[in-house]
Amino acid sequence: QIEITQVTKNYRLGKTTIQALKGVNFTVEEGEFLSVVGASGSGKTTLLNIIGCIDAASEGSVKIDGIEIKRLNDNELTDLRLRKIGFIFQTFNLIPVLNVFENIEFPLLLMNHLPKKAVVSRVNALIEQVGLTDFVRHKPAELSGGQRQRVAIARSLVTNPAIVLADEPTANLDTETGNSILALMKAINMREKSTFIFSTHDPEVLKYADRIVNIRDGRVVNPEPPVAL
Amino acid sequence: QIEITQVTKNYRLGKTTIQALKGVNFTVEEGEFLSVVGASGSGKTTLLNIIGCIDAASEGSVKIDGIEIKRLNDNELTDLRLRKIGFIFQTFNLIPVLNVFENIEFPLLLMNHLPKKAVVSRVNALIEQVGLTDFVRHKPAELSGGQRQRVAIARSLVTNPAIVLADEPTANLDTETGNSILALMKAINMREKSTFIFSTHDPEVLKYADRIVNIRDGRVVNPEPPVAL
Ligand SMILES: Nc1ncnc2c1ncn2[C@@H]1O[C@H](COP(=O)(O)OP(=O)(O)OP(=O)(O)O)[C@@H](O)[C@H]1O
Ligand SMILES: Nc1ncnc2c1ncn2[C@@H]1O[C@H](COP(=O)(O)OP(=O)(O)OP(=O)(O)O)[C@@H](O)[C@H]1O
Ligand SMILES: [Mg+2]
Ligand SMILES: [Mg+2]
Repeated sequence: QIEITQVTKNYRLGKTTIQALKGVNFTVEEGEFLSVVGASGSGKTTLLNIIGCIDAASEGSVKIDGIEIKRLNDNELTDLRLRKIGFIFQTFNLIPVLNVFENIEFPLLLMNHLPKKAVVSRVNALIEQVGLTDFVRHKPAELSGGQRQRVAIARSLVTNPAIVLADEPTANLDTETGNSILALMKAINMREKSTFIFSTHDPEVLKYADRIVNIRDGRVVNPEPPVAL
Repeated sequence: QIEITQVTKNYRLGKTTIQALKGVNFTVEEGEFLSVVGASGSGKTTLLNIIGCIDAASEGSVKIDGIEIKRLNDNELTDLRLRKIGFIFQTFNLIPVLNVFENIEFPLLLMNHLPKKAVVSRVNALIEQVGLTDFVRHKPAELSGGQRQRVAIARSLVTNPAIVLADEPTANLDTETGNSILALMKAINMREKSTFIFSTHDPEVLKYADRIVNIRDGRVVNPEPPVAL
């Protein structure tokens, strides 16, 4: 499903080069529920952004279903991201002028493959599953931090993507709300066989993980073999 | 120190009125290390913003050191906030064009009460205490989520305020980094007798708290008497 080989990521800062990832190798099998764990600044967001085709590796190879990502042109990349990947950003990245319903509906409208009625019922189902039924008309600025996080979560799931990348998805949630979100994602993972990759600091998330990948200072430190399902 | 009496906060959304706080009463004594705990959407950020004079209550009274906040004019309010209060926002609110050093230095420059040399050494001490010495020249966009959170933390402490309001200050931090930050804040609290009020979902933070205030659906549900120190 996802093959990362010798991936490095460098940032230029003035005359210095920062090595955010230093030759990362690992493989994720279809349907895994995997957690990436590491200290603040260790490279989790950088890694997720590269897997999610939001950022390009400086060196190395990223293959999704056998497709080498760096061979794709911009249109093919955009299409892959829309159809195959759901991303929950650490900073949510909601659209400020759209309300909860419209933010979640947005990727489905872009895909343009469902009739309006099916879109509405799918969006409403997700809104209910993340506990935001009373807040559908609020805009992001009219929501609490954890409510915005849940909009970002619902939006990432609405297209039923094959790969969900979740960057600290429970950071702003209390334990009870966080657990209901994790149970929802686990249910989707088991029903759809979609692949979930979380970066997290939350021990509750780790309980749900099939496998844990540790990252320290830009390196993966214990590349366990993938769990065959 | 801080007296909250019958505070309500209403938001208008179209024709509906949302009651984010429904008559909150509590008192915080000088030097307390207090945690506000509650589910996502329960009113924590709203309460902290009102205590921190960033937002006004719809009804009720907020007294800081005997001063009724709603009697202050804009200049007096700005002055109070700058001199007495340090705020760690749930969304950090860093200045994008300033680097780590400049972001942390900013409130001290506004206060204009220390010579440049003292400003520099104070800022550098805090940068070291939050573990960001290697990142002083990065701008917020060139930092990880937890690094931005630590800049926000250092900035809130740089003026040595009498009251520190921390809205989920460890949300984006791994347990080890989070604990070093909490130990730092506890040390400041004990040395300076400054008052710390956290909203948090993190059980690690609760271990440091003298007192826990539970909030549910806009109401404080177990107003324990303040811990006399
Ligand atoms: N501008 C607004 N207009 C309408 N409702 C609002 C507005 N801002 C906040 N709210 C609502 O007020 C309630 C309390 O919000 P608040 O941000 O205080 O919650 P919180 O306890 O900090 O939650 P979290 O843990 O998710 O950060 C929420 O239900 C939220 O939707
Ligand atoms: N644009 C950039 N320029 C320079 N350095 C960067 C840039 N973006 C990220 N970095 C650095 O790369 C490293 C890895 O960042 P990353 O965001 O992947 O960490 P993280 O593991 O997600 O951390 P956190 O848990 O705090 O979110 C950090 O040390 C960060 O300062
Ligand atoms: Mg990150
Ligand atoms: Mg909040």
